[in-house]
Amino acid sequence: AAAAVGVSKIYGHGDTAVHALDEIDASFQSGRFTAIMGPSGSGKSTLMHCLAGLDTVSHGSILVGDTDLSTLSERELTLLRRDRIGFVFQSFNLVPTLTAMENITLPMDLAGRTPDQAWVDEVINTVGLDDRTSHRPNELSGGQQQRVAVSRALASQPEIVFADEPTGNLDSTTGAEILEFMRRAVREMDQTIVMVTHDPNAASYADRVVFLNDGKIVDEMFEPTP
Amino acid sequence: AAAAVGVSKIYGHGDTAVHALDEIDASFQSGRFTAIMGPSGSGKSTLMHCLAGLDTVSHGSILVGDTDLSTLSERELTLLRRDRIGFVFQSFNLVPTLTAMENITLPMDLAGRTPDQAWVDEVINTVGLDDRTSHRPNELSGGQQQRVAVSRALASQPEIVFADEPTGNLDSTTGAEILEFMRRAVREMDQTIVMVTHDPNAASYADRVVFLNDGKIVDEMFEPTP
Ligand SMILES: Nc1ncnc2c1ncn2[C@@H]1O[C@H](COP(=O)(O)OP(=O)(O)OP(=O)(O)O)[C@@H](O)[C@H]1O
Ligand SMILES: Nc1ncnc2c1ncn2[C@@H]1O[C@H](COP(=O)(O)OP(=O)(O)OP(=O)(O)O)[C@@H](O)[C@H]1O
Ligand SMILES: [Mg+2]
Ligand SMILES: [Mg+2]
Repeated sequence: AAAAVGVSKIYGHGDTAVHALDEIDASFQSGRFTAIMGPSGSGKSTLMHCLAGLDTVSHGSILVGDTDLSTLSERELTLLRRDRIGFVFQSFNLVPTLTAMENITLPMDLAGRTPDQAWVDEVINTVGLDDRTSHRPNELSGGQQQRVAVSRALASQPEIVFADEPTGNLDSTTGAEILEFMRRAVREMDQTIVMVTHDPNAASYADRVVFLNDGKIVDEMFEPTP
Repeated sequence: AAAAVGVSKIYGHGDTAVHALDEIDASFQSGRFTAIMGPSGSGKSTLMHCLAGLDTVSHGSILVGDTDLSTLSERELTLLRRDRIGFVFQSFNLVPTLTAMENITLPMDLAGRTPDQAWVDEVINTVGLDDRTSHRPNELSGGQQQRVAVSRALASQPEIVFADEPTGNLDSTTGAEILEFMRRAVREMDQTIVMVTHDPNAASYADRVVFLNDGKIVDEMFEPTP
């Protein structure tokens, strides 16, 4: 579903250059749940942002489906992100003036698509936000905001969901419900999910775990157990 | 060091009123490391913000040391927060235009106090930010931003540190280093720390754990083990 081919991402120049990504080759299979783990600062969010076309690479290529992102215009890239990709940001990135429900359906509203309301309601119910949908982000707890961000990415059933630490602000019960829901979406609806996590228990829900360190892939594991 | 006496915090009115805190009695002993746990939405951040004078209560009193916060003017409250309290926010709240180092020393700079540079350097070294101090927040990873927020609260050695989920964005190794450092500050320097966490392993570093549910204290545990 997505791949990084010889990808490097370098900030700055000369002695102070930061190699956030260092010649990464990584592929993420359709209909699979892949986890990405690694120390803080190892390049996980950078990799996710490059894969989703939110950031450019310094070297190498990014493929989403058969599309090489470097062949797209700004406009085409915006459409790809809106129509084919769901992204759960590490810092949520909710629209402060919209309610939880409006935030959740925003990508579809922008695309002029009608939400599958039954599915949207199932997502909201599963993450436990039923009685919070008309609240705005500043009236929600940190974990509730995170659940709005997760719901937004899942509600439109995009080709691929990138989730950057989707359970970091959640108690274990709520987190488990979301992880279980994501795994069901992968198994039963062929959803493709790529999830960054620091939590080995969260990674155990995935089919495969890729390990990053200092901008490089250093290991991978299939059928992980916590 | 701090206490909530008969504290309620109610948002809205009538049928749609949200009792974020419901007649809470809680005290947090000086020189101790207390953890607060509970489900997402149970009132942990609300309790912390009320204890630190960042938010008002609907009923009851908040005491910091011997000071009843309701007796303070806006000006006195601002000074108390600046001089006696350190706060690690769940959403970090860093100043985007300042570097990591400037963010870390900001409370002391505002107070016109000279930082204990050896201590500040020890904090920065322990959390692993040595080579990131001149970067601004948008040039830092999520976990690095969290570590700047943690450092800011610890650097001024305030009377009491409130930390709202300080390790949520960190890998287990980095998180353990910060928790160990906090425990050392409590043991060796009599620092008072109140920490919200979803992670039972993080809570195990504390001397006592208080459990919240639906805005009430429902349980507590001394000398927790994970
Ligand atoms: N302005 C507001 N209006 C209405 N409800 C609010 C408002 N602010 C907070 N709440 C509600 O108060 C409750 C407690 O919120 P709080 O942020 O204290 O939870 P928390 O325990 O910190 O959760 P988390 O673990 O998700 O961070 C939540 O259900 C939240 O939706
Ligand atoms: N604009 C920038 N300029 C310089 N360095 C940067 C910039 N943006 C990111 N970095 C650095 O790139 C590295 C990788 O960042 P990234 O956000 O991908 O890490 P991460 O693995 O997601 O970490 P975390 O687990 O803490 O979220 C970090 O060391 C960060 O400081
Ligand atoms: Mg990150
Ligand atoms: Mg909270």
